[in-house]
Amino acid sequence: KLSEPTIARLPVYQRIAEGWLARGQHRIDSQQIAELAGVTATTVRRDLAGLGTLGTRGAGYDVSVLNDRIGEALGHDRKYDVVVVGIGNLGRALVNSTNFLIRGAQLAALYDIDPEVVGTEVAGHVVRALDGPIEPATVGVICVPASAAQEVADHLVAAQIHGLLNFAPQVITTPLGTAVHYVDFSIELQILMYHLNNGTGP
Amino acid sequence: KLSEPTIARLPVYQRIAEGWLARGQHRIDSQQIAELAGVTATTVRRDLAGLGTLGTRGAGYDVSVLNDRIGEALGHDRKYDVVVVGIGNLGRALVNSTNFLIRGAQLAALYDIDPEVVGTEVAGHVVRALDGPIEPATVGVICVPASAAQEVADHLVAAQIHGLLNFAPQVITTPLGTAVHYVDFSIELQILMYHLNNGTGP
Ligand SMILES: NC(=O)c1ccc[n+]([C@@H]2O[C@H](COP(=O)([O-])OP(=O)(O)OC[C@H]3O[C@@H](n4cnc5c(N)ncnc54)[C@H](O)[C@@H]3O)[C@@H](O)[C@H]2O)c1
Ligand SMILES: NC(=O)c1ccc[n+]([C@@H]2O[C@H](COP(=O)([O-])OP(=O)(O)OC[C@H]3O[C@@H](n4cnc5c(N)ncnc54)[C@H](O)[C@@H]3O)[C@@H](O)[C@H]2O)c1
Repeated sequence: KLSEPTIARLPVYQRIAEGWLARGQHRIDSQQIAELAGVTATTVRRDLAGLGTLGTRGAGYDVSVLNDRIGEALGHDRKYDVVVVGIGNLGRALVNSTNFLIRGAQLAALYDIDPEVVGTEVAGHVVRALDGPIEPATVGVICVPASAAQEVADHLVAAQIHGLLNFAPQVITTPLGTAVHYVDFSIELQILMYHLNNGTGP
Repeated sequence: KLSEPTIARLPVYQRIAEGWLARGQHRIDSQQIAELAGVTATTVRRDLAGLGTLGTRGAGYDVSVLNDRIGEALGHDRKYDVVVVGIGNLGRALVNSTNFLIRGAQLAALYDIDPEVVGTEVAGHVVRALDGPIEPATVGVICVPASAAQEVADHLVAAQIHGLLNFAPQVITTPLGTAVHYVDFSIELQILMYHLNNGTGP
């Protein structure tokens, strides 16, 4: 099993591979990837070794093999449905963004409880009330205030949604078999401050 | 120098230490931290060793020493000013959030170019036009469309702002001495999908 930092780097490596392919280049070495990804070549080799044999010593990696293998590891070939609950500032920024629902992710439905929001159209979907049945989906994105996060999580789990991406600053409890991933942007600010205080790169 | 994954885990460890202190507990061991942070005890020990000697073998860590040492590494004792450029959906979600500008970060000013937005009040600040001088600050947060990201970055650098937190999906070029950290939520979705596909924990 890959570690979380490795998983987080794979999409970055894949974007680099795609850029290379778009320029018609068929091989890339770990040093080239490392410079573009802002990590060491050793980290790149260790990360990619986790995906099985990919490169040949001294000859680098076949870019299209790299692209496919990373895609498989991240499950890109499969389409999956995403529902978003909480269509406020953050929910809108996510569904309107061109680079959030990518790699197979498809928006299935939007939910909110505010009568001013329910019934309006956002990103091509009419926002629905949360008190009805929830569309079957693979992932539920939680963009509600912290006080509502647990209740919304319970609703999603009851609708057989087993992956929760939680942006609300609230630890939620879920039954076994549910994967929860928390997002906390303040950590991004702290990473930047660490680099700023220590003169290190991105 | 600490690695980026270690830097990203320190705020998580600090939150755990604060929770422990709030419950009046004075010692914690690496296994307890590991369970709450969702990593292995080895990872915890390796991360904290990067901060100098903290724990005693077999006796765990003094929680308030841990809290202070992490705070120093992340530069928490120092207050610093943050400006946000682009007060749309994402910019509003960030400045209104209770857990983005924490640990010494203080909001100094908000900027936008839309005449409908400039002059309005958001999170206690009147949004200013970007064509005037920019408030001196340590960090500039970029929440504009990708097409405007480079121009905004140039503006911030010209105002002697050396730390850029870029949410726009656009690689920006900056002079030496500027730290840039990119945020890409689609990676969070891909981490969740990896865990969902492989039945691994958060
Ligand atoms: N992780 C971070 O660093 C970070 C940064 C910004 C925002 N946030 C968090 O994201 C969340 C959303 O922020 P925002 O600025 O978009 O807030 P917002 O108030 O603009 O939007 C919240 C939306 O959720 C809806 N809602 C409330 N309770 C609900 C419920 N029980 N069921 C369905 N919908 C419900 C509201 O009607 C509203 O539309 C907050 O929890 C905030 O703290 C986190
Ligand atoms: N990293 C991710 O995964 C992710 C997720 C969501 C949004 N985003 C990105 O964040 C950015 C903001 O998204 P949003 O939903 O808030 O968009 P938005 O359109 O709601 O807001 C953009 C704001 O920027 C302002 N603006 C445009 N050009 C400007 C300039 N030159 N100077 C100053 N202000 C300017 C606009 O007036 C507007 O208020 C976009 O680039 C979007 O792609 C990224």
